[in-house]
Amino acid sequence: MKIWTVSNQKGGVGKTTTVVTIGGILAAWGFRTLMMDMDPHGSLTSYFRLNPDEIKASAYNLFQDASAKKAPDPRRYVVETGFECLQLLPASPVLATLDRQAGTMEGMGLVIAGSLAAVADEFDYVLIDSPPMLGVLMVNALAACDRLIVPVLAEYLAFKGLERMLRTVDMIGRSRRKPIDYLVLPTMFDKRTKESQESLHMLQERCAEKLWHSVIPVDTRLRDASRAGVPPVLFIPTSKAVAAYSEFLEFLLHE
Amino acid sequence: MKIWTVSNQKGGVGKTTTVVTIGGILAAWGFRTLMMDMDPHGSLTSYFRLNPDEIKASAYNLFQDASAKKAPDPRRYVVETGFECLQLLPASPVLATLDRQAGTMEGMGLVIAGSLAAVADEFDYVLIDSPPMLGVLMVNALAACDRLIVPVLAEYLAFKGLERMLRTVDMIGRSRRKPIDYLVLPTMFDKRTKESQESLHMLQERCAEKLWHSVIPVDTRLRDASRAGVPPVLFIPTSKAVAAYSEFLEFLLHE
Ligand SMILES: Nc1ncnc2c1ncn2[C@@H]1O[C@H](COP(=O)(O)OP(=O)(O)OP(=O)(O)O)[C@@H](O)[C@H]1O
Ligand SMILES: Nc1ncnc2c1ncn2[C@@H]1O[C@H](COP(=O)(O)OP(=O)(O)OP(=O)(O)O)[C@@H](O)[C@H]1O
Ligand SMILES: [Mg+2]
Ligand SMILES: [Mg+2]
Repeated sequence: MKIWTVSNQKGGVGKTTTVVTIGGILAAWGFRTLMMDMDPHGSLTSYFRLNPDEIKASAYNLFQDASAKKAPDPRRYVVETGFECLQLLPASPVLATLDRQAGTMEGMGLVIAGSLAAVADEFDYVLIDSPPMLGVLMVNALAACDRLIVPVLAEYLAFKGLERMLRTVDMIGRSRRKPIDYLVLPTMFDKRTKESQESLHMLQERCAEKLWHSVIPVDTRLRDASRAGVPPVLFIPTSKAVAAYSEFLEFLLHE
Repeated sequence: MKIWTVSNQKGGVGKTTTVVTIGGILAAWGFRTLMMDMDPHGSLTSYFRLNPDEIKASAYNLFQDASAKKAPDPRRYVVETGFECLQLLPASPVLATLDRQAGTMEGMGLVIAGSLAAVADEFDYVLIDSPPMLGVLMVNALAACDRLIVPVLAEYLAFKGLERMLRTVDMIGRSRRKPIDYLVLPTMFDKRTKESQESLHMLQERCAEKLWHSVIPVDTRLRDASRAGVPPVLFIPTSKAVAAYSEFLEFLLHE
């Protein structure tokens, strides 16, 4: 089983879209895939027509089990999405209260890594969607991953925030004694504007081999897929965005 | 002095863009304007070429002063932006640690409201940029405001998250015994797609008079302004986005 975390503390860069698109493609290719929603806002959970406010069991329960010293078993909280080979561990708004509890719980940063070990035989890939804020939830998502995918918009300010995040990534890599292997993914790229081209050049200079060699283009049909609640690969299989995400996934699988 | 908070726990909906655009227009019209960056990621601070990682004094200091029972005085921490009538209270990543301290500090939700009272004669308008996460920082920004502006993307999932946020808004309005007056602002609207039109209709049905009667259109030139580090009204004064934000501001000032 491989755990891929999708994270960036900048909001609206395509984290949830990346998880649901790559998750859908992996499942369509026959891989047993678990998507995990670690964002208290629950965009991934809502995508599959579940209401985060009504979710009784979520990733939050894994933290409760850990503090009650119960043996972790995420299977208790995984739900069906209605799509073959694609399951979901949903989010609940109560996840947002974990930061406040962080002061009292030792070793809270490794709860998710420990829990997912219990399902290593059940899934081929786990994709973790993180919230746009550096806190206990993002730290857990980073500490648990085999690979980190960082979606960015090709805009002037994108690199500023990236630098800070990569310092946190380094720190977590050192504390778990295994560096975090990351890849930066330009999303919603609009090739018509000079600004995007210039910002992409800047990212290429600063990130070098950590930046994927291509981009995910702007594609308004992704919103149609989200309105339909269907993974893009099944709803708009011939779209530019699905083609680009498929190419990105091929790259990840063969690296 | 009026305090306007711009907030939505959904990421990337145009919160920072709304603060910097409206702030720039207010200043251009001669109003003494303070923008306050309450997002630990510091997009607003970075917009004005300040590095959040190097900021020594930020909104965080107001919380320190409050817990040390020092008389609040935001003037100590306000910096110049280089633009007339436009000042900034910058952000620092250390703001992200406040949630963890929330367990220990009583009455932490009213620190910003209390601090801003100390500058009531200095500014005509204060605009607060919030982080995309429901926590101590957002609660403070909501509790301090005279009016709340909620930018949303016209997309299917936009309303789901809005409902939850509006429940929090109600709760804070009740606990401060003064309801929060809010207005929902559709941003990055792309009139060419059917999806946007349908989602806008949905927002109109659900939000009714709380939704502004017009929209802020998609305008890639806003990114040029951000690259230049200049408020849009000064960099792209004749753009569609600046015209729409000006109309929105006229509406707010004359309501
Ligand atoms: N390639 C693309 N082309 C066009 N629109 C896109 C693309 N990718 C994502 N979007 C749209 O951009 C918006 C933001 O995407 P998304 O919600 O996935 O970002 P996020 O990083 O998960 O946001 P948050 O920080 O709130 O978690 C959504 O409306 C989504 O449909
Ligand atoms: N009307 C618009 N047209 C085109 N692009 C826009 C518009 N408004 C904002 N943007 C762009 O969309 C991106 C997100 O905007 P912004 O950073 O203001 O959102 P935010 O809600 O503050 O995000 P966060 O949740 O990270 O704080 C930025 O690249 C910005 O330049
Ligand atoms: Mg998301
Ligand atoms: Mg912002």
